[in-house]
Amino acid sequence: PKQFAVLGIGRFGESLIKELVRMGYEVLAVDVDADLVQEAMEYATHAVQADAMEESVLKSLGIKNFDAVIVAIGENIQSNIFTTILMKELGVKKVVAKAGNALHGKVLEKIGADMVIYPERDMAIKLARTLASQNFLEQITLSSDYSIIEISIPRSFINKNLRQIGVRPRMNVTVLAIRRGDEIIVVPGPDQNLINGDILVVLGHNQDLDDLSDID
Amino acid sequence: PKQFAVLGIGRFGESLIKELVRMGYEVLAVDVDADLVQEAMEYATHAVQADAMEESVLKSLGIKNFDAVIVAIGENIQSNIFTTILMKELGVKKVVAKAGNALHGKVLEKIGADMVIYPERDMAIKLARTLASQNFLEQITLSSDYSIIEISIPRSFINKNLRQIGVRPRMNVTVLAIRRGDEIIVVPGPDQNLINGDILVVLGHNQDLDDLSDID
Ligand SMILES: Nc1ncnc2c1ncn2[C@@H]1O[C@H](COP(=O)(O)OP(=O)(O)OP(=O)(O)O)[C@@H](O)[C@H]1O
Ligand SMILES: Nc1ncnc2c1ncn2[C@@H]1O[C@H](COP(=O)(O)OP(=O)(O)OP(=O)(O)O)[C@@H](O)[C@H]1O
Repeated sequence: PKQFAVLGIGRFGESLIKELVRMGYEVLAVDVDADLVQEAMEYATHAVQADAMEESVLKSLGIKNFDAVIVAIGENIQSNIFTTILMKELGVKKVVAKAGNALHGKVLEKIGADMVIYPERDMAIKLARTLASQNFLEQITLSSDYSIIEISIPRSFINKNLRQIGVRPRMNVTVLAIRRGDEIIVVPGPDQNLINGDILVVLGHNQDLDDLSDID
Repeated sequence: PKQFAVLGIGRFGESLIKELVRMGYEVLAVDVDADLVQEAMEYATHAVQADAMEESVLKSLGIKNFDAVIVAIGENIQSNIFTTILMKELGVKKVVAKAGNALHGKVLEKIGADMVIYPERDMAIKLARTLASQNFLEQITLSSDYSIIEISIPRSFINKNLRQIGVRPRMNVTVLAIRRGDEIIVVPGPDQNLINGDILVVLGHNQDLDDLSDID
């Protein structure tokens, strides 16, 4: 089974450790803060108090044997950057590092992070879209132009079928599925009737999806 | 056009302000930190230095006229909680508050937050799923049992078509779309050939999706 090391037990690090453990993986938690390490002993496979930049400690922990090391150190950007490059130096095959902003993220890419994540930025963008559109529920970004979104049914669609609404020819989007309570209607046909409470799972160009979510 | 107020210009607050402005909305940024307010003047519609718990200041800003107020104060949980309840007291119709953990979130719900978000936790869970499955790229949760996921093409699917692979009859999942470079093939037919590098957008029951992402 895979084993992971999470460096930094902040809110992000703690949730990551707990979810990986819940999924059945072995997780080593590392932090300089003794209290956080003490707490982490309750839910992590192992928890060690250490400075993630201490080469000797990391070597003794066999850090390069982990399937992935996640650098979840936040406010201290210098520690975050130096820890990341050290991981690559020590031969860790997959290093995931958390960036606080775009410039920080560029530095991490250049010094060898295999994956850079922007938790605050990504969630902010997701929230912005939810706030912008009353009926916007969730989304997957397929490419820079295409997405899949979930929207609650516009009132003008209720009790009509897909052909009458003309979703594909007029609005240039594809209804991939309809969520009706706990039921999922997959790849609905043109005669599929829509009812109040339906949630539409739609694929299309971002601009067309924005127009769709403005429909009343 | 809608107007929003973001209280707290941390990494999350800043990204939220920028995205809402990019979408064309008016955004008021508020923080106690003068430097952050100075920076925010460059990208927010308005930026004001203030303590978000100062009732008189908030009233003079006409806080209850905003379509939504987002409490993006982080580390200071007490400020975050007191600011949230104050927003509701002042008649703000929609208050979104950022929670650092589940208990904090429960408090926010009880005191009237219209929406509670957990950016660090949600991103950690998303990352955990990506780390767990080699080819797991993104996912939308449709219901407690069904999801849409993106996976990179299993090697055994390359140069076969959907009928040969038998995705629907054998694996009980539906390929909604194929991402090929910048191209998107929507609702592919049974004769659709798959090639190396394809990314499959698949809908199914969570257990069947897990089985699918284990295929080599
Ligand atoms: N050199 C280091 N070695 C080990 N742990 C460290 C080091 N530097 C910082 N940390 C720890 O990393 C953790 C996360 O950092 P911090 O709280 O600054 O980030 P954050 O981005 O605000 O976190 P989050 O948003 O996940 O709550 C802290 O618990 C801190 O003690
Ligand atoms: N009472 C207050 N009024 C206005 N702003 C406040 C108040 N308390 C804290 N802030 C501001 O909120 C901002 C975000 O808070 P903080 O940095 O503690 O949270 P965070 O969760 O680590 O942020 P992020 O993860 O978004 O970077 C800070 O810039 C801080 O100055």
